[in-house]
Amino acid sequence: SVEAEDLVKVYGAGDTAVYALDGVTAAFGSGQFTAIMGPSGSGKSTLMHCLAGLDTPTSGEVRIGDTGLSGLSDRALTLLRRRRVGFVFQSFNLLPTLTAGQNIRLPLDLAGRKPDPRWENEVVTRLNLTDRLDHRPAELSGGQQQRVACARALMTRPDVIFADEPTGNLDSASGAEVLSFLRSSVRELRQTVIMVTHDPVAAGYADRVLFLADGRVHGELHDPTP
Amino acid sequence: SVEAEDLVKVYGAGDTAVYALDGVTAAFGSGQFTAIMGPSGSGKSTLMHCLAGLDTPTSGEVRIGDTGLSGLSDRALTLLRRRRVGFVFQSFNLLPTLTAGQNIRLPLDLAGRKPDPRWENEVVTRLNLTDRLDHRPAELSGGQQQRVACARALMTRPDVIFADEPTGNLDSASGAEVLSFLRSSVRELRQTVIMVTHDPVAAGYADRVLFLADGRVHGELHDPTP
Ligand SMILES: Nc1ncnc2c1ncn2[C@@H]1O[C@H](COP(=O)(O)OP(=O)(O)OP(=O)(O)O)[C@@H](O)[C@H]1O
Ligand SMILES: Nc1ncnc2c1ncn2[C@@H]1O[C@H](COP(=O)(O)OP(=O)(O)OP(=O)(O)O)[C@@H](O)[C@H]1O
Ligand SMILES: [Mg+2]
Ligand SMILES: [Mg+2]
Repeated sequence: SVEAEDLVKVYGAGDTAVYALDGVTAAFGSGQFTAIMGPSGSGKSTLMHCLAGLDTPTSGEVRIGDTGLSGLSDRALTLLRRRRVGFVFQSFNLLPTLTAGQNIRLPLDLAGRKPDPRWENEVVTRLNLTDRLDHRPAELSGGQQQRVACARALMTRPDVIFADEPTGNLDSASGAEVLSFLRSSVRELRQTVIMVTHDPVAAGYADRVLFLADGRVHGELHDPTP
Repeated sequence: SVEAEDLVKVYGAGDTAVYALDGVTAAFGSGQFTAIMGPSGSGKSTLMHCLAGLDTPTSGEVRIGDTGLSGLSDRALTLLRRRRVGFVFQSFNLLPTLTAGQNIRLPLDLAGRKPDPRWENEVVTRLNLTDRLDHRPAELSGGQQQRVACARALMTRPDVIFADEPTGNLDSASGAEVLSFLRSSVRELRQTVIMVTHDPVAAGYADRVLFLADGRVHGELHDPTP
C-alpha cells in the first residue's frame, strides 16, 4: 500500500513559484486499482514521482507499506524501490543501448534476481513483444516502446505499480491488453496499481478515480464503469 | 499537397526483414485533413517520416507539391522541409537546452525568418503555454511538452503539417484545442494536415481517415463524424 499526507511540491520561488502539488492527501491499498485523472499540468506525474520516491516533496509525508520515505538515505530509497516498486514512465525512459529484452529484465538484473521464465513469457506474449525483443528502442514504434516500458514494470511483480499514461501511444487492442494485465495484477497478485490516464475507457478498468486539478485532489469516483 | 506512390520500407534482410511499409499509395491535397489510424507497429510513423522526407523509402516515390523527393540532395531536402513542412513528433524531439519559447521559434530562426508577433501570440495563447515559455522541456509536464511540439510545427504556417499522435498526452480540453487549431489551419490557411492518431474522437476532426495495417492501406472512411 501507499499513503500520501499533505504533499506539497514547489518549483521556483517568490512570485514565479509553481505549486505542482498544493496539499495532497490520499491512500492506496493492496489489491486496489486507482486511476488518477486531471488536466495537463495539474500535478499527476509530480504526484506519481513523489509517491514512488523518485522525487522529494517540499513538505508532507509518503509511506510505502509502513516505511516512511522522508527518513531514508538515497541508498535505502533505491533498494526500497528496486524491491517493491515498478514504474511505467510517461516518456518510457528505456535505455537506448539495450535491446527490448534487456530493458525488460533490467530491474531483475539490478536486484540480482533470476527471471521466472513462465512469467516472462506471459508478459512478453500478452504485450505482443515476442519478435521485437532483440531490437533496441530506436528500432521500435512508439507503442512498442511503451509496451516495453510496461513489461519492465510488470516483470518483478512489485508490490506497487505506478503507470503514468501507459496507453497514450497504443491502439485500443494493445491498450486493452495492458489494462487487463494491470487489473489482473490487482485481482490475482494483490498488487497496488496507481495509473495516470487521460482516457475515460482506461479509467473504467480501475476501482476508483481520483481527480487532480491545480495540484490538489478535487474529487473521487468509485467503481467508474456504469 | 503530398503524394506517395508504391512506398516500401524494409528494415533488416532475409527472414528477419521487417516490412514497415509494404506498398503504400496515397494522395493528400491542399485544404484536406487526413487522419491515419491503425494498430501499434502498423507503419504509421514510418509512413509519416517518408512523406516528410525525414526517412528514405526502400522503393517508391514521394512528392511534396510537384517536387519529387528521391532526386534531392540532403541539402535540398533540408531546405524543402524547412520552407514547407511542419512535423509534430510522436516523441516530441524538443531541444533540452532551449526554453519552450526558443524551441517554438527554432524553425523560423533556422529559416532566417522573423516571427509574426500576432500569430505567435495566437498559437501560444490557444495552446495555453504563455506562462511556460521560459521553462526548458525538463521543467514541463508531458502534455506541455507535446503542446510545445505542436506550437513549433504551427509557427511557420507550413504548406504541410504532419502530426504523429499529437494528443496522446493531453486531457480532452487541451486535445480539443490542438485539434481545432489543426482543422482551422486546413479550412482557413488551406494547409495539408496529416495526423496519426489512435483516438476516434481526434479522427472525427478530419475530412477522411486512412486505415493502415501491416504496412499497407486497408481502407478509407470519408467524413468520419456521424
Ligand atoms: N530501425 C528499425 N529497425 C527495425 N525495425 C524497425 C525500425 N524502425 C521501425 N521498425 C519497425 O517497423 C514497424 C513499423 O513501425 P512504426 O513506428 O511505423 O509503427 P507505428 O504504426 O507508428 O506504431 P505506433 O502506433 O506504436 O507508434 C514496427 O514493427 C517497428 O518495430
Ligand atoms: N522542474 C520544474 N520546474 C518548474 N516547473 C515544473 C518542473 N517540473 C514540473 N513543473 C510544473 O509542474 C506542473 C505539474 O507538472 P506535472 O508533470 O505533474 O503535470 P501532469 O499533470 O503530469 O501533466 P500532463 O498531463 O501534461 O502530463 C506543471 O505546470 C509543470 O510545468
Ligand atoms: Mg504527466
Ligand atoms: Mg508511431
